[in-house]
This record gives sequence, C-alpha cells and structure tokens, in this order.
Amino acid sequence: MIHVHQLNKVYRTDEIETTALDQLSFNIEEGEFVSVMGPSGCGKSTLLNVLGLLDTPSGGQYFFNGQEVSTLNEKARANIRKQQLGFVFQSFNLIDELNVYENIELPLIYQDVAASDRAERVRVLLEQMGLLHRKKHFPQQLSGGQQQRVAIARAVVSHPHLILADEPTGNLDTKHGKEVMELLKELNEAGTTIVMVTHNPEDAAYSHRTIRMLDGAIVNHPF
Amino acid sequence: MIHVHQLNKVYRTDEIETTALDQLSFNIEEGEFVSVMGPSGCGKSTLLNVLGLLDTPSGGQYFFNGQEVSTLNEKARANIRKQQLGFVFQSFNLIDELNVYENIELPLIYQDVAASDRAERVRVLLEQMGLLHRKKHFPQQLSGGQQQRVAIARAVVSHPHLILADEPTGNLDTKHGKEVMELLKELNEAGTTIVMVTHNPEDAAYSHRTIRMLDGAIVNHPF
Ligand SMILES: Nc1ncnc2c1ncn2[C@@H]1O[C@H](COP(=O)(O)OP(=O)(O)OP(=O)(O)O)[C@@H](O)[C@H]1O
Ligand SMILES: Nc1ncnc2c1ncn2[C@@H]1O[C@H](COP(=O)(O)OP(=O)(O)OP(=O)(O)O)[C@@H](O)[C@H]1O
Ligand SMILES: [Mg+2]
Ligand SMILES: [Mg+2]
Repeated sequence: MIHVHQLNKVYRTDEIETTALDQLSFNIEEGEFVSVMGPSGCGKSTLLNVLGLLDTPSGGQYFFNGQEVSTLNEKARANIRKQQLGFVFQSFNLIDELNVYENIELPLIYQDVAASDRAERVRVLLEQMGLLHRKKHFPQQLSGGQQQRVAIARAVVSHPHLILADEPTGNLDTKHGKEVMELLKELNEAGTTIVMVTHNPEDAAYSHRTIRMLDGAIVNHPF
Repeated sequence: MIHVHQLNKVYRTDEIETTALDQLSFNIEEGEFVSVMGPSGCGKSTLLNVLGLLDTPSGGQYFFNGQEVSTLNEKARANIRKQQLGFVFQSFNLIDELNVYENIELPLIYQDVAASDRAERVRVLLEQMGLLHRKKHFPQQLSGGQQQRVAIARAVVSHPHLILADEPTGNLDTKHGKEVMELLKELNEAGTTIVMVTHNPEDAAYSHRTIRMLDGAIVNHPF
C-alpha cells in the first residue's frame, strides 16, 4: 500500500538547515498496523505529514497504492486525503467554528454521505469516545483529552483505508487511552491500515511492528 | 502556601451546565511537590487555571500565601502571576510572533532582569532542554515535543515560587521526559512548590503525594 524510496525532507530557516527525513526507504502492506517511535524532534510528524499528503518531500518517491503521489498538485492530493485517509494530528487541529458533532461529521459531508447515515455514524463514535454529553460544545470548551478524542473520532468516521495517528493517546488517562487503542485494533482487524506515532510502549504493543527513527533516519530494519 | 476552601467552578453552554470543580478543599504547603491525577475531563486543568489565577472560581475561596486572591481584579492577578508563578500549559500557548529564545526570555523582561543576566539564564535552559540548535526557530517550525520543552523552559526561567505544570511530558519520549522530571525535582529540592497534572504514574512518582480527582471532586484525602 505504501512504498517509500529515498524520501528526503529538508527544512530551511534563515540560519539553520534541518534534514527532517534522511533518505528513508520502507514499505507498509495493506492491513498492517505499524508504530513509529523515536526521540522528540527525530522526524516522526514530518514522516506522517508526507505519508498523509499534507506535505511534499524535498526528494525521493512515495507510492500510495501503486501511484506516485509526492508530486501531485494540491487538488489531487486533497482528493486522495478526503477519500482514503484519516489523520489524527499531534495538536488536534479541530475547527473552532464547528461544534464537536460538526467536527466529527465533516469528513462524511466531503464524501457526500446521506444525512441519516451521517447522523448514525457520528452518534456511534460520540458514544465510543464518551463524548455524547459534549456534542454541542465547541473545541475551546473542551478538556485537552476531549479534544484529542474528537480528533480521533473525526479521523475514523469515514472508514478510511489508511489511518495516520500522531501520538493519539498523549493527553489521555489510562482508561480512555486503552479505549482508543482498542478502537484502532478493531478497525485494523476489519482491514484498515494504521501508521501510529507513539512515545508509549504500551500503545506500540497493539501494533504488528515498530519503525524506530533517529535524526530523520530509520535505525531498525524489521522488514 | 495554597489554601483552597469549597472551591467551585461551573461552566454553562447553551444547553449544558458542567460543574468542573465541585466544592474542593485542600492545602499545599510551601516546598511540596504534588501530583494531580484523574480521568480526562475531570477538572484538572480547570483547577490549575484557578490556582494559576488565570480563571476565577464560581464560588469558594483561594488563599495564596495568606491572601484571598480569587476575587482580585485582572491587573492584580496578572501582577502575582508575573512575579511568583510559572505555568506550563497543556497546549503550550507559545507566542507565535516570538522565536524560541524570545519566548523563554519574556518572563525575565516582565521582571526587569538585566540584559546580560537574561542572556545567561535563557542559555542555561536552552542547553538543559536540548534546544540550543532551535533558539531562532519560531513555534510553528518546532516539533510537538520541542514546543513542550520551550513551554517548560519559559515556566521555570524566572525561578517562580510556584510552578503549575499541566501534563508537562505528554509529547515527550522517555529520555526527554525524564530530563524534564529531573529538572522539576531539582527545582523542588531548591525550594520551588510544584503542582503537576499528569496521566503518567512514573512522573507522579517524582512527587511527594498525589491528589486524585473525579468529576470535579477530590476522591482521596491524603492530608
Ligand atoms: N469553557 C468551557 N465551557 C464549557 N465547559 C468547559 C469549558 N472548559 C472546560 N469545560 C468542561 O469542564 C470539564 C473539565 O475540563 P478540564 O479541562 O479541567 O479537564 P481535565 O481534567 O484537564 O481533562 P484532560 O485530562 O482531558 O485534559 C470538561 O468536561 C470540559 O468539557
Ligand atoms: N516548518 C519547519 N521549519 C523548520 N524546521 C522544522 C519545521 N518543522 C519541523 N522542523 C524540524 O524538523 C525536525 C523534525 O520535526 P518533527 O515534528 O517531525 O519531529 P517529531 O519526531 O514529530 O518530534 P516530537 O516527538 O517532538 O513530536 C525537528 O527538529 C523540527 O525542529
Ligand atoms: Mg511530532
Ligand atoms: Mg487538561
């Protein structure tokens, strides 16, 4: 599903050049659940942003389902994102003008899902994430962990083929964190491919294997 | 140092009334290192915001160093915050228009610290937090964990009497998380009072005792 070859990403500020991704090459098969771990600043979010077509690499190739996608224009990338991907951002990126219900519903509107189906699918996730009592709140009126659970609900509601989750339990207590991991596990068992950045080895234990990064490179080659 | 009596905080949206703090009463002595734990949404950040004079309670009393502070006007509260408190926010709240160096330096400017002293104190923290190579970056150019470390550096640079830390290691790998906890431990051993919200029992182990919350109330009474 994912084939990445010599992927490179360089950031330049006035004074400093950072190689955030350093000639990365790896594959992820459809249906896999892969963790990505490594120290703060080593390139995990950058990798997820490239895989999620939110960012273009400086060099190298990214094949998604056999199609080279790294050089597509924004319109084409946005289309793939809306149809096939679900993204849980490290800083949530909820839409402040929409309430919890509307934030979760949005991907289904993009996919032209009928209103009654949307209502049912959003309701199921509100319940699973323990957010029914918050559905009309706005993001600024939620706790950190509640915002994180809305971000997760939004990423999974459209049943995407690929879920990219950037530290999905960072703001959650053990019980809510476990509920999130159980949900991801269920989705994976139903066929969803998952790439998850985590600092938590207990979360990583839910995955099939772990890619370890350091200074923009992969430092273990499990496959 | 902190004496709280029947502290209450109610949030109202159009449809829902939430009692985020429910008649809380407790003391924290000067020099203590106290953890606050509890499920997502139970009121931990709300408590920290009230203790940090960022938010006013709906009812009850808050004595800080013997002075009732919950009904002070914004100017008086801002003065106490700048002189005596350091706050690590759950979502960092860095100033986007300032670079890393300037974000960390800001509390010292509020305290009229001389320029050469400011430079030295900021440099020490940049080094301790592993951010020397990022000092001219802007927050948007940092990884999540780097932003968190800037937030921590900013909270401690002015040597405040009281540090309020809301999940200070949530975005950090084990090594960086341990460095942060060791820094907090050092500051506490030098006399700083610390109240830290955490979901991580390993972090809580650095504190003297843990206050457990549930639905806005304290559910253990260790003291
Ligand atoms: N501005 C607001 N308006 C309405 N409700 C609010 C507001 N801010 C917080 N709440 C509610 O108050 C409750 C407590 O929020 P708080 O942020 O203190 O939780 P928390 O314990 O820090 O949770 P987490 O571990 O997820 O960060 C939550 O249920 C939240 O939805
Ligand atoms: N827009 C940018 N401009 C300059 N440098 C950047 C930019 N975005 C990220 N970086 C740098 O690239 C490196 C990788 O960042 P990335 O966000 O991928 O790290 P990460 O592994 O997700 O870290 P964390 O665990 O702290 O979230 C960091 O050193 C960061 O400072
Ligand atoms: Mg990251
Ligand atoms: Mg909180």
